[in-house]
Amino acid sequence: MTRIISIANQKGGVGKTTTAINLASLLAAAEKKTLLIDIDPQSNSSSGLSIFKHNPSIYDVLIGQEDIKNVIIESYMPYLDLLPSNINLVGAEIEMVELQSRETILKNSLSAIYERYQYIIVDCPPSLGLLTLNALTASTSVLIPVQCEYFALEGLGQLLNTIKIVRQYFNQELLIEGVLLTMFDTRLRLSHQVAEEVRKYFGDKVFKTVINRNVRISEAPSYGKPIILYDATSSGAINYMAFTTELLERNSKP
Amino acid sequence: MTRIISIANQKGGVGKTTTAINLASLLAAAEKKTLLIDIDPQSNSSSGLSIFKHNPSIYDVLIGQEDIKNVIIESYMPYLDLLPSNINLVGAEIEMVELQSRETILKNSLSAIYERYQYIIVDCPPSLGLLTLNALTASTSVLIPVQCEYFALEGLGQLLNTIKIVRQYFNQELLIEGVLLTMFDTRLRLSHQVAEEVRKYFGDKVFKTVINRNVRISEAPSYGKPIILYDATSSGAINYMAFTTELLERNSKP
Ligand SMILES: Nc1ncnc2c1ncn2[C@@H]1O[C@H](COP(=O)(O)OP(=O)(O)OP(=O)(O)O)[C@@H](O)[C@H]1O
Ligand SMILES: Nc1ncnc2c1ncn2[C@@H]1O[C@H](COP(=O)(O)OP(=O)(O)OP(=O)(O)O)[C@@H](O)[C@H]1O
Ligand SMILES: [Mg+2]
Ligand SMILES: [Mg+2]
Repeated sequence: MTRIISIANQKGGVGKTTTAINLASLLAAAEKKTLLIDIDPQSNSSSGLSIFKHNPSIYDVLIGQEDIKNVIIESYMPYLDLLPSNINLVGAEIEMVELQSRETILKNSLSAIYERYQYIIVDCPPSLGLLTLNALTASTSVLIPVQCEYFALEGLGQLLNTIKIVRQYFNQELLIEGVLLTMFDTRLRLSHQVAEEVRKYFGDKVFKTVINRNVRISEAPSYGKPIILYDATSSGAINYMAFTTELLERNSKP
Repeated sequence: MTRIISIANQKGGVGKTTTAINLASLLAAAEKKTLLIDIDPQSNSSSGLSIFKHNPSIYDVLIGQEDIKNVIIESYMPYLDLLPSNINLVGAEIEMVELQSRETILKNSLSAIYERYQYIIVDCPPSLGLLTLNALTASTSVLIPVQCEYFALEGLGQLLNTIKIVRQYFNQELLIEGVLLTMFDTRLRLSHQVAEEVRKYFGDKVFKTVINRNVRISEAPSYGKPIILYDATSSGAINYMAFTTELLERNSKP
């Protein structure tokens, strides 16, 4: 059973792309056949794997110009494929508004190929528009990264509301994979306060693993590599490895 | 002559809201009649000034249900008013697509009241959709916060492209107010590298003042206050005061 996990949160800069790249690359390292889908016009997941301005891209799939099979490419890691994004995706939301069943375009495209993969990870943009709706409609679950900062708390209610709407109208089976605390700074009172609030709000949906703030994580994309290839001994790599193990364990329970 | 400055960058979490709140409050502290417009559904600028889920909001203005005069409210600071946002703005972009001259709705609404203010600051969402287009079309200039991290560099080309398109079709006079480096960490090589790249790319459009990473800045919104009221002695307050002074000086030259 293929698990399709969207990484979503409309708050900007909370670690969606960082989590998508590092989770996908660690699942691949665990020899799980994995596809990373970049549905953000910023294309940060693509460039984080050294793929720049690739054509064709997910844009061509969403507007019906290309078959998804012709767009997916292999990454430089075994077991990891990528459906790359491109900046022309910026205009897609307005173009898709007039299409039939505009919320299910990605889901329909994936039906032809999803069985090739054990995990499909979708990196979403910082908004709740048609691109994120397409990702949530196509997914089996949604992973919510929450930065340990005050503003990150504010948007969670709206995100849960959107997930409820998607479940009601487009995808009854959508589950919450969990909530991942990111950029936690053990020295800051604010980090501890936000983490406590999130655990109060989400209970055991919050992953036990917390991703600490670690400069090696923010350096890795400038080398076009996930943290496991850039610096496997860093605390960032250790955190993401523990998180991936925890996610795999949660998914192996009956 | 009223200066209308959009704070825009589609990259998430780069310090748009933080800059909007702190610039607007320091302009008010300098006794410049200032209006802060929150056109982001996340409503972080509103909550950063202790205004929560306010009705009516900018949503009602953009869909034509309310006159802007009935929506603007006074903040708790003299010389500072707010046009608050509300989460129902999430659906506005799709609702506005079918409206006539959808890009100039904000500009037209402002024509009745802008002369009451010397500065109008617009906090934009992390995307280049209709909300940001409305802000750019209504503005005299755009201020671009750039976080000193790798991914923040990637989106700059697209943002400049969008500004060029707005200038061509909707607003010939739109200028670039400048580029502000944010969350600079003096200890990190990455911060210095990104700052150097940005200065190479933008030259003297880059403000000399750099905003350093400072935890007091990220604590202030949880008290619903700008940094000047939360901790006026912090390095964050000092940085934003220097930046506001630099901006005022740039605007006073003939
Ligand atoms: N644990 C961490 N420690 C240090 N830096 C981090 C960490 N996680 C992410 N970052 C950095 O923080 C910035 C924001 O992260 P990222 O781009 O992954 O967030 P995002 O949610 O995908 O942003 P957007 O909303 O723009 O898509 C990036 O520069 C990234 O390198
Ligand atoms: N100089 C700084 N030092 C420390 N923290 C900062 C600084 N500037 C901003 N922050 C914090 O970083 C986070 C992101 O900043 P902010 O929310 O202002 O960015 P944004 O660009 O408005 O995000 P979005 O794209 O979601 O609208 C916030 O939690 C904020 O408190
Ligand atoms: Mg991202
Ligand atoms: Mg913001």
